[in-house]
Amino acid sequence: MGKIICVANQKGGVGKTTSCINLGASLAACGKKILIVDIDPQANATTGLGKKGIKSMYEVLLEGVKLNAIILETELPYLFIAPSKTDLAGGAVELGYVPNREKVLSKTLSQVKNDFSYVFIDCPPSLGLLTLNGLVSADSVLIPIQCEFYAMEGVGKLIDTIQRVKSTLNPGLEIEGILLTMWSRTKLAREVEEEIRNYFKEKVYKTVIPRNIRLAEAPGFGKPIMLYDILSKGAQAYLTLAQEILKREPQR
Amino acid sequence: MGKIICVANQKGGVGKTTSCINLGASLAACGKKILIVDIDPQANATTGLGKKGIKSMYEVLLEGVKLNAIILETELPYLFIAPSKTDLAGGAVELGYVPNREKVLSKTLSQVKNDFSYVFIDCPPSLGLLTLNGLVSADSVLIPIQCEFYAMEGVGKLIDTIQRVKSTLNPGLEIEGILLTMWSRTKLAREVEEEIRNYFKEKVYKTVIPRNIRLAEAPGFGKPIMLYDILSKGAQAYLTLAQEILKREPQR
Ligand SMILES: Nc1ncnc2c1ncn2[C@@H]1O[C@H](COP(=O)(O)OP(=O)(O)OP(=O)(O)O)[C@@H](O)[C@H]1O
Ligand SMILES: Nc1ncnc2c1ncn2[C@@H]1O[C@H](COP(=O)(O)OP(=O)(O)OP(=O)(O)O)[C@@H](O)[C@H]1O
Ligand SMILES: [Mg+2]
Ligand SMILES: [Mg+2]
Repeated sequence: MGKIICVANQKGGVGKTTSCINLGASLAACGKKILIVDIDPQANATTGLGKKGIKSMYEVLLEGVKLNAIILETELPYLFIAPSKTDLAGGAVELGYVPNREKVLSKTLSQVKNDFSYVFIDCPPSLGLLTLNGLVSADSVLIPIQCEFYAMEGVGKLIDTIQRVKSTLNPGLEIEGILLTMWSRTKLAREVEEEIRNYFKEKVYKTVIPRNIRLAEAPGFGKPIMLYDILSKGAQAYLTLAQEILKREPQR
Repeated sequence: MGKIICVANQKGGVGKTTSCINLGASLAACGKKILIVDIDPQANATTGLGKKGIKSMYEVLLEGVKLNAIILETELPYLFIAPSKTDLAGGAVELGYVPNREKVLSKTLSQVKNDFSYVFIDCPPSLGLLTLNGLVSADSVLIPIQCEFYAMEGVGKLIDTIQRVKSTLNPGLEIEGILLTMWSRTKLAREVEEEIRNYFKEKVYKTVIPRNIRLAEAPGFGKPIMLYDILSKGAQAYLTLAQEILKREPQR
């Protein structure tokens, strides 16, 4: 029974894509079958895994192509990706004219959900129709938050949106967890971490992802961090996070 | 005769807001009258200057309120801001139903343009209707690029969009410059810098903004970097950038 986790935060550059790829890869390394669904028109999760889709989520959402038909393997067994394409930028507008426009992704995901242990949806940095489709399709939302001032600002709006989706389109939607990313030994990072842990309490993962240049280098080689540099602090952090998530729900 | 510079890049977290605030402040310190127009629903430029608009760009774009009526002073003489609000997130959808929806911002900016030497438009991380309004209103586009792998990926799409706006809605639109941000002494940053300078040649500013924690701390105090820590590498870099820009066009 696959669990769909939407990775979202409208603040840009907080580690959504990096977390989809590397948490996904870490869970795949533990033998879980993982699908990453890239619905960001920037297609960073797609290129970060060294892939380029001929057919992509654009055709799935707007031309009725089956999701199964576009899923690609990656270098890591058990890790798969449904690629995006830059055409999806125009698609976000076109999607607005489709009936039941918020439910398009959830209809197609239900076809493959049970073929995987986890499905991670990588969202663009906005609360528009693509991210809305992600929230409507998901069992839960993982929220990466960068340990910086602006990162705190937008979280309230994201939580409001999640609550609205929960009360209208997806009553089962929960917060999977809050992930602190790009942590460094600075006063700013410690202050932001303290504020977030006070506010979200046990929803915040114990595992914190440190700022680690190897995480920024790995996508240039099309590899998840564990295939690029398994000994790096970045790789170790995502492996630890995977363990923490598996401990929270042993049955999958 | 004010020049309108749109600061845009759909990649998130590359330093759009930080550049609007600190380049704007540096030019204001040189005696130029500067307006920052915040059209990002995250309203980071607004909070980063310690402001909170009662009326905001939402009311200007969607309720016909005059731009002059919402402009706020900041702690720095000559630096002003037209604030945003999170309501603008819904506004991006509402704007879609307004006639001439791409030209709404340019109509209202033409009323104040000549009261300032420079107007900087801070855009959200997307190529949607709000950023389109920014591109249609502008004389030129300043593109911050983070020295990392994903930052390179999306620039082509942004350039395509700029060319399309230039050939349809705003024939005068030019590229003001490419600004390398968050530079650090790593192999990755050097490689990305080399690639960008080879591709964009003299369009890339000589001044490079280093990664500097003081730049990330300053918005927490609602101050541009020069009022928070004028001796920091971040403050010095934006002051140098301001000089480089003024040298390129002495007459304003
Ligand atoms: N822990 C980390 N340490 C160092 N660099 C990181 C880390 N996590 C992510 N990065 C780098 O920071 C940049 C932003 O990360 P990423 O692209 O994953 O964020 P995002 O939230 O998906 O961005 P967007 O909002 O544009 O989708 C990327 O260049 C990435 O390689
Ligand atoms: N040169 C720098 N050194 C260190 N930190 C920086 C630098 N420039 C920006 N930052 C920090 O990095 C984060 C991203 O910067 P900023 O918010 O300006 O980017 P943006 O492109 O406006 O993001 P968005 O796409 O969400 O609008 C912020 O927390 C900011 O304080
Ligand atoms: Mg991303
Ligand atoms: Mg910004």
